[in-house]
Amino acid sequence: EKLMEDNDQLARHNREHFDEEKIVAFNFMSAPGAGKTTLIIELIKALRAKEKEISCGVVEGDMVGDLDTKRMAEAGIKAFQISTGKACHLDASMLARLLHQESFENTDILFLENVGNLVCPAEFALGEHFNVVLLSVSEGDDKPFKYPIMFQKCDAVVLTKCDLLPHVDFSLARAEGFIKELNPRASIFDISMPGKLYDSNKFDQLVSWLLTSAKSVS
Amino acid sequence: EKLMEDNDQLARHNREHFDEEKIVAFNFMSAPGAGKTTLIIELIKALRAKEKEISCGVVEGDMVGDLDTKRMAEAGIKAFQISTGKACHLDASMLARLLHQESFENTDILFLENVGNLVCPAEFALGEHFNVVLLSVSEGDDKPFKYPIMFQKCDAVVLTKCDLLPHVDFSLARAEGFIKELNPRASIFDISMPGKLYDSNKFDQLVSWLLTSAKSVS
Ligand SMILES: Nc1nc2c(ncn2[C@@H]2O[C@H](COP(=O)(O)OP(=O)(O)OP(=O)(O)O)[C@@H](O)[C@H]2O)c(=O)[nH]1
Ligand SMILES: Nc1nc2c(ncn2[C@@H]2O[C@H](COP(=O)(O)OP(=O)(O)OP(=O)(O)O)[C@@H](O)[C@H]2O)c(=O)[nH]1
Ligand SMILES: [Mg+2]
Ligand SMILES: [Mg+2]
Ligand SMILES: [Zn+2]
Ligand SMILES: [Zn+2]
Repeated sequence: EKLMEDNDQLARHNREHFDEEKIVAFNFMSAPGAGKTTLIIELIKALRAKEKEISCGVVEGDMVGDLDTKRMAEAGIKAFQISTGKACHLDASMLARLLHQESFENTDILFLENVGNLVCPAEFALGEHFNVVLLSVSEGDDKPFKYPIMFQKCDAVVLTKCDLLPHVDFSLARAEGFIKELNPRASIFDISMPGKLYDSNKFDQLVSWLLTSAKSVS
Repeated sequence: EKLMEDNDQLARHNREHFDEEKIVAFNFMSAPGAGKTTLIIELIKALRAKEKEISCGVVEGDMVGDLDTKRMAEAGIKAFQISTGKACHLDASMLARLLHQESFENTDILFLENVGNLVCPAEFALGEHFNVVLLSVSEGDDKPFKYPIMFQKCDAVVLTKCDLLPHVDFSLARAEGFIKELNPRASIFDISMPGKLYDSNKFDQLVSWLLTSAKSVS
């Protein structure tokens, strides 16, 4: 379809921008409310603590309002808002327009928070280097099977809100089984936000994965 | 757009079918994993206990597989599977095809479980009498604001998994405030599945709402 061809062309254009400016872009996708905004804020805090020189930026994709951009500002993080209107996903043209309007000089890692939707966003490349999918344990362990496209195309799956495991009937083994069947190369992290009751070293492993992935792009 | 006109025409056609056969149809929509399947099973159990003569049917809309239809069968409920393929929503033509193939004779209440997606399903009328939107408290209290279309068009909003309230930062008042701004006439129910720690009379109120709504269609 012509629409997808145009999108792929613009995605390649965005990637050229990123590579010229030495920016590594991560596309964060999930169903609504899986915890993208919360996780990106915590990751940037951890990255800043680990590597003083690193500079992180955020692009927020939402259909209505700028609630997530405001949450970023409250956490001391500058975020650029893209209003996607009727589209339930970010696409390459929206990002291209922003990249031409704003300056992302000195940004090392750019987090692209996509619209909360477990289907459409997977079909629109943005020019990102890595795709990260979040699945919260409160959604159910069958989602990778029921909504496969997103999980097939990603580099990492983050199982979020694991502090809720005692209160839901989510099996980490079943979810990971579905993910490995679809995408054996994806890294899988089961985490909870710092401060919640859950083994925190997995969060640190995710931070390391992010840094290693970013450094692998040169 | 011609697509939507065709859909609306078929939706009217489906409604004629429903009205001829005295079937009342409820369209259940939500983000993935908000608890549609779990709730429909519990509602049918409660309806059967309350009114012996009532006959309930289920149509399951999914992109991949028939996991929810199998869960219905395990609960002793006959469900018809519609595989929506690449479409992340049920539409009127899919339902029309099913209504012409299968017999829904003697069905009083038909539950249409839509594909898990907080955007597209709201735009495709199916011929249903009532729209019900589920929002689980683990998704966040800002969702009605961020994904308004679905909440604007519905007859009832069910806030699910309220047993998780002590473990998430969800404000019932904030969520209800957003819903009332968008849709003052929607009934709002905060519930948890039977057996979970939460005030159970709201679940009973939802069962009554369902019966009263069904009886109001004559
Ligand atoms: N218990 C628990 N709740 C969490 C955790 N992470 C996020 N949440 C809650 O999950 C809800 C949704 O989080 P968000 O960060 O807004 O999710 P999102 O994916 O950005 O949502 P959208 O952008 O609207 O799609 C909020 O109420 C968060 O407080 C966690 O680790 N544990
Ligand atoms: N704690 C708790 N968990 C619940 C409740 N209701 C449902 N769940 C869990 O939520 C998860 C998702 O439930 P489902 O019924 O599969 O959700 P769904 O909306 O049908 O999901 P899709 O059809 O895939 O969109 C499952 O793990 C359920 O066990 C509840 O009241 N409390
Ligand atoms: Mg967000
Ligand atoms: Mg379901
Ligand atoms: Zn879309
Ligand atoms: Zn759709």
